[in-house]
Amino acid sequence: KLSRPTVGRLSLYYRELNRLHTSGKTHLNSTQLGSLVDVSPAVVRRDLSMLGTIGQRGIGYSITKVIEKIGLVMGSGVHWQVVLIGVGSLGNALLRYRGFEQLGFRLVAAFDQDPTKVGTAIGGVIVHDTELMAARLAELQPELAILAVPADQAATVAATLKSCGISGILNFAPTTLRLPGSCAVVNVDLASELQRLAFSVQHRS
Amino acid sequence: KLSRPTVGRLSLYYRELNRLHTSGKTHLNSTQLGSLVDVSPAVVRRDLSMLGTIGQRGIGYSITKVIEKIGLVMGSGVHWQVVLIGVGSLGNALLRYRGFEQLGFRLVAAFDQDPTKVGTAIGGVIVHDTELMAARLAELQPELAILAVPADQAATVAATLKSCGISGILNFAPTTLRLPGSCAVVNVDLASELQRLAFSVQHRS
Ligand SMILES: NC(=O)c1ccc[n+]([C@@H]2O[C@H](COP(=O)([O-])OP(=O)(O)OC[C@H]3O[C@@H](n4cnc5c(N)ncnc54)[C@H](O)[C@@H]3O)[C@@H](O)[C@H]2O)c1
Ligand SMILES: NC(=O)c1ccc[n+]([C@@H]2O[C@H](COP(=O)([O-])OP(=O)(O)OC[C@H]3O[C@@H](n4cnc5c(N)ncnc54)[C@H](O)[C@@H]3O)[C@@H](O)[C@H]2O)c1
Repeated sequence: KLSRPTVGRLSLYYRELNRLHTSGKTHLNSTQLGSLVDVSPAVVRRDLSMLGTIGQRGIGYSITKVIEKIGLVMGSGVHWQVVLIGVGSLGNALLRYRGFEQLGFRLVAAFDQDPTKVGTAIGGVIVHDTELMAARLAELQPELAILAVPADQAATVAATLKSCGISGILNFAPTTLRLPGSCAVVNVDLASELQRLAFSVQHRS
Repeated sequence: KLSRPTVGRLSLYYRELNRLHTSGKTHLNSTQLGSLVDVSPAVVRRDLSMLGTIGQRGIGYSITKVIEKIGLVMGSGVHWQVVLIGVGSLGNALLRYRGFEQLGFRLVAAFDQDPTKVGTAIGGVIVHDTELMAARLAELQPELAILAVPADQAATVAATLKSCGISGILNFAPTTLRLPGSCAVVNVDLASELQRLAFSVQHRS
């Protein structure tokens, strides 16, 4: 099983390799890849050898081969259907973001409880009433959900999503969601990222 | 020097303790704090003892004392002035977010190169022309900047910010910013968070 930091690095390698591939590059070495993502070449080599990829002396790694290997592990070859709950200012931005689609994540529906938002389309995605969420999810069968509701609503909405068969939730509300059983959760707290930055500014010598 | 995962945990403790403090709670034990942020009680105890805080048997930790200690280490007591560059859909959402202020981060100005956005105010923050950025930054002397510009613009904008004396950059563009010398950088890639979720769904059981 890969650790969380390793998964984070693989996803950054994947992003950079796809960008290089689009620009026509075919090979690169561990120093080049490492410098794109601020990781030492030794760690890059270790990560890629864990996937069964070894660079050739003088040529380096084949970009398409590494993309394929990482894609398999990260599930990027699969097409994931994603719903978004909470179409406020953050939800609006996420619905317009094209970066998810490029990785095989398709936003298929959004939900909100505010009647003025229901029936609108944002970034090409229709906003449905949360009252109809169970019925819609039964039809669409999405695997993943993005949560952009207020912190005091997150746990209730997550419980409903889990009961509707959602397998994973990306939570942006500033509260740590924990769901028992088989639903994976990733919590992202943007304010604590700014705090992490302040910490490293404060402790730079 | 605290490791990155430790700093991440401290910031989550800080968030939860402030929330409990607002609701009138005065003490809690390591099990209670741990379950709020999905961390084992032993790790909570180790983290807090590193800050010189020890719980009292039967009573637990004083919430105000721990908030104070974490605040000192995280620089949350300090008032940080922050500017935001790139007032697109993500920038719009971040300017309206009240979670940064609660931690002592005040958004004091925003910048964009799109003339239709210059002169508007979002979330109470005025959008200035990037042409005037150097002059504005000399006046305001902000410590931190949030970058919400397209990936191909991020490095150039960051170099300008660094030359204007910015001490830290929170980068949302999907590219790993690296700045030599004294400017701290935290890179957040939201698409790779979704990939991390897909990975844990794919590898469950
Ligand atoms: N705006 C940001 O940039 C930002 C940054 C970091 C974190 N967040 C967090 O993301 C979440 C959303 O923030 P926002 O700024 O978009 O807030 P917002 O108030 O603009 O939007 C919240 C939306 O959720 C809807 N909603 C509320 N309860 C709901 C429910 N039970 N079911 C479905 N929809 C519901 C509301 O109708 C509203 O449209 C919050 O938890 C916030 O703390 C936002
Ligand atoms: N929308 C999202 O939810 C989301 C999610 C994850 C990552 N991101 C990333 O955040 C960044 C912003 O995304 P967005 O969706 O808001 O894009 P956007 O196109 O809506 O906004 C970009 C803004 O940056 C401005 N800009 C461009 N170059 C600039 C420069 N040199 N100086 C100042 N301003 C400049 C543009 O005028 C525009 O207003 C992108 O890198 C994107 O990949 C966005």
